[in-house]
Amino acid sequence: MARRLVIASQKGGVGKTTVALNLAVALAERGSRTLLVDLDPQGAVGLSLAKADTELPGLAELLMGQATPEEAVLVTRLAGLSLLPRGRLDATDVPSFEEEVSRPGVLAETLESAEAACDIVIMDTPSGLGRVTTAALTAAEFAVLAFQTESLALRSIGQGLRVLEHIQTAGNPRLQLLGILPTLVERERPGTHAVLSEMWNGFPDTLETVIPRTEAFAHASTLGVPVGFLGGGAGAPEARRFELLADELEARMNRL
Amino acid sequence: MARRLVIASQKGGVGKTTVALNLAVALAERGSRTLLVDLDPQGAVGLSLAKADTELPGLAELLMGQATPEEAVLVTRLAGLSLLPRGRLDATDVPSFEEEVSRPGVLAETLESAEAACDIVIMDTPSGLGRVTTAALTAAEFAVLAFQTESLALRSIGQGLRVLEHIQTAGNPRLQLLGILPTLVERERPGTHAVLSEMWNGFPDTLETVIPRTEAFAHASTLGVPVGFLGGGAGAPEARRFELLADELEARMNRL
Ligand SMILES: Nc1ncnc2c1ncn2[C@@H]1O[C@H](COP(=O)(O)OP(=O)(O)OP(=O)(O)O)[C@@H](O)[C@H]1O
Ligand SMILES: Nc1ncnc2c1ncn2[C@@H]1O[C@H](COP(=O)(O)OP(=O)(O)OP(=O)(O)O)[C@@H](O)[C@H]1O
Ligand SMILES: [Mg+2]
Ligand SMILES: [Mg+2]
Repeated sequence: MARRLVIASQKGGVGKTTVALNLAVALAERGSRTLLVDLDPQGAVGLSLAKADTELPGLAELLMGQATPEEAVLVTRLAGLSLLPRGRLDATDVPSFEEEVSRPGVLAETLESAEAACDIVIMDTPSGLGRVTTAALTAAEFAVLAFQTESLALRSIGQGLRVLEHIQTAGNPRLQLLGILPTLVERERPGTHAVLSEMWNGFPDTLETVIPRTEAFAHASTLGVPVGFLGGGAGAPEARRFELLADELEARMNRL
Repeated sequence: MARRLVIASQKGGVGKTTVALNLAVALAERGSRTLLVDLDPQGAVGLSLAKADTELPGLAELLMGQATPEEAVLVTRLAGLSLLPRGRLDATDVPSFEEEVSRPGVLAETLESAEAACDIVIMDTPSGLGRVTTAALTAAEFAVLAFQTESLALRSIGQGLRVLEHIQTAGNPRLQLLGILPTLVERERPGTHAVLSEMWNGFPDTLETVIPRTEAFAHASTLGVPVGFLGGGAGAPEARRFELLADELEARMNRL
């Protein structure tokens, strides 16, 4: 069975999709057979990778039994990385997609059928700790909680940890926190260092690798591509940052 | 009955809470008795206004019948603005809060009891078009859809409009789109003008007033205060921007 890792956050727009996509690329490039799963009903993670469109079948069809895993899982241009996109979903069907994903046991079963030849599964989730993210955490082995690095975030880390504990006791004892990931870090902004040191001192699971807010990430995100795919090596430092993150997470997975 | 306006977006982190808070302030300052309602289970909109804390009763208690409207609705430091915060909600109870809010008729009834002496209700919502946002749109008269001004957003505007149409036919014929609001506008970023003109040309309901990404908004947001409350008049231009937005929205409300 593949190792399953969820990228989650309470607040929106903190960089979950950017992290999920670029981490999946870094893991595939170092030889792990990686499956990137898009659980966000608004999702569009990495579609540019597979030259796909939201019109291709994906998770929505797999859940409804309207596609086989071979039809739903896309091979991407990057060896070692495959993608299970959200699938065709009319925006008006979002509540029923959420309902189906969060039905007990459904997601675990669907992932089992899709992850066959993989070493690791990365799940991107919608923001918040609603039923879709809860279902993903219930089916996973590891969680990374992403927080924009600002003082408001310090208030919600405790809540995020309580949710993980609740899921561990209520349904998934194997769930472990792999790390708290500071995102959108702006070192030159006053107060950032104070927030980072509170995270490192107050929450020992805060990762050493942090994700800075840079122009290359913003640009890659508007194109929908991994930052390493930007022309002319524009995203090389950012891609290296994700190699570091992959190193740190793999070391933690093996330690836990 | 008060006029009810929902601020919604498909993507997270596009500035919904920032818009909801600052618009409510601008409307209250021009004399409308305004109620700001926090429907986001991760919410904390404007708590600094009421010197409140997430420990005060609010919507969660009102929904469960554990508080009266007088106990749940907070008066703020600003005359004319009151706040119905999310209320006490353990992060593990988010799925059941969503369930309760989206039970047919419950939100409309709860708002009726809370909006008694108000002219206008502004509802902040979680990101995405899940059941909470759908419930808010079903109970509302107007919707503003916020989009970060980048090319990816152009793809999702059509979906957002389809959801509104679906809600109009499925349950709330009086729901009207009040405007499409470009947010986090960075005029100096290449491509921004092209995106803005596609929004103005392609979607006639795109508002003339746009919300720029500025340091004052980011700073006010970390403090949890309206931008006009920053010391030394630092947020004055931004606060004026919201006066323009309030003008434009009120004119549209009266025309529709
Ligand atoms: N490291 C970064 N540097 C600069 N911009 C970034 C970075 N990470 C994300 N962004 C920008 O922030 C916005 C949100 O990023 P992203 O979509 O990855 O967040 P998210 O948490 O997945 O959002 P959602 O809540 O909608 O799922 C995007 O516009 C993206 O360009
Ligand atoms: N006009 C702006 N200029 C600069 N920064 C902004 C602006 N609006 C919002 N932000 C920043 O963007 C982040 C997200 O803003 P906000 O919380 O208002 O978005 P949201 O759509 O309500 O997010 P969520 O999806 O979590 O509800 C915050 O860190 C805030 O500081
Ligand atoms: Mg995302
Ligand atoms: Mg918000």
